[in-house]
Amino acid sequence: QGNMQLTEVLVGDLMISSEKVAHVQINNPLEHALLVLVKSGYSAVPVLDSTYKLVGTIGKTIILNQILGLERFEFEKLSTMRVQEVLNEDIPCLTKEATLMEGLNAVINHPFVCVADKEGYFDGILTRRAILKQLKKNIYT
Amino acid sequence: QGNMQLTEVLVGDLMISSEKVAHVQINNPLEHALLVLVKSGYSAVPVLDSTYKLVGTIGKTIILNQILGLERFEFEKLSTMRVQEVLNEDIPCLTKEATLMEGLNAVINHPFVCVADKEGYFDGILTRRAILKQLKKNIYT
Ligand SMILES: Nc1ncnc2c1ncn2[C@@H]1O[C@@H]2COP(=O)(O)O[C@H]3[C@@H](O)[C@H](n4cnc5c(N)ncnc54)O[C@@H]3COP(=O)(O)O[C@H]2[C@H]1O
Ligand SMILES: Nc1ncnc2c1ncn2[C@@H]1O[C@@H]2COP(=O)(O)O[C@H]3[C@@H](O)[C@H](n4cnc5c(N)ncnc54)O[C@@H]3COP(=O)(O)O[C@H]2[C@H]1O
Repeated sequence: QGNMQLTEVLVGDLMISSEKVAHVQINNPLEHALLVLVKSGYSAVPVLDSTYKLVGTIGKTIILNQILGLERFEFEKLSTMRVQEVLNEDIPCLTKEATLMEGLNAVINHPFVCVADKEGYFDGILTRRAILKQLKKNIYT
Repeated sequence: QGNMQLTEVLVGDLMISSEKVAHVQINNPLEHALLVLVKSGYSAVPVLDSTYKLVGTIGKTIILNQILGLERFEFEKLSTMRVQEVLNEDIPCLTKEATLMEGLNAVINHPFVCVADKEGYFDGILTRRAILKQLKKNIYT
């Protein structure tokens, strides 16, 4: 019965593990962060501190908003500003033990949700794609 | 029974209608396209021609990739290049009559999918968020 399986799947089973997740460090200049984002191809990635604890997320939107001046994009600001000044700290976060249902609720308004342990160490990310693939499997059972 | 309802919901019921969709025109300079993307807050939007037919999509990633030179971001290219030169034309497309299942399959690898009629006129976009909200409803029935 499809619904039984939904409660057995945990976020830890579906997440992309930390070693495969592109991220930036909190003290990087915005120019480095934008380079990581453009080269990895991702719109937004997690931000970690030097001990690999999760701090927040940063994306192209946030960075480009920072440099959008009144007349033009002020690209010189990219080398003077740091990730720490602009990152988004108001982010949902789950543990590996959270259920698929909690994961589904979390990704309704977020393309990905960070996963961390109770000390705040970064474990990985749960993406909408992973949730959609799992729900598609469940529809056929 | 949840599964019966899934086949009754059509893409046209879930899509964001064209008048609410931010888009750019095929002959806009990249600078204008980037401004629309930054001000609307969207990572990528549809590209239409002057008759409102769907041509493709464009996003921050594509634009920033174009201006990423060997040593720095070559921002001056934004005013000389046009959307037409860089847009992504290889995109999935659905009609309003497509089923939720077809919509789910299409968004597994795309944050949004364009919807157009058989003449190619733009009708709207189907987003992952709309699919996820619908699937969540179905899980509870
Ligand atoms: N290199 C690639 N290969 C294949 N498909 C790709 C791809 N890059 C992007 N996509 C596709 O585009 C979707 C949106 O990517 P975006 O970078 O905006 O948004 C991504 C990005 O912000 C983040 N993300 C995903 N994988 C990541 C990773 N390995 N490291 C860091 N962030 C990641 O999670 C968001 C949602 O990812 P999701 O997989 O649901 O959805 C992805 C995926 O379906
Ligand atoms: N102004 C806003 N208000 C509230 N939430 C916002 C928002 N902008 C973005 N989001 C949230 O962030 C997700 C990713 O947005 P993104 O711009 O990368 O990716 C978007 C964007 O590329 C496109 N899109 C969505 N609505 C659009 C619109 N009205 N016009 C043009 N493109 C749109 O479809 C993608 C997936 O959208 P989806 O709704 O599934 O997922 C959205 C939504 O959950």
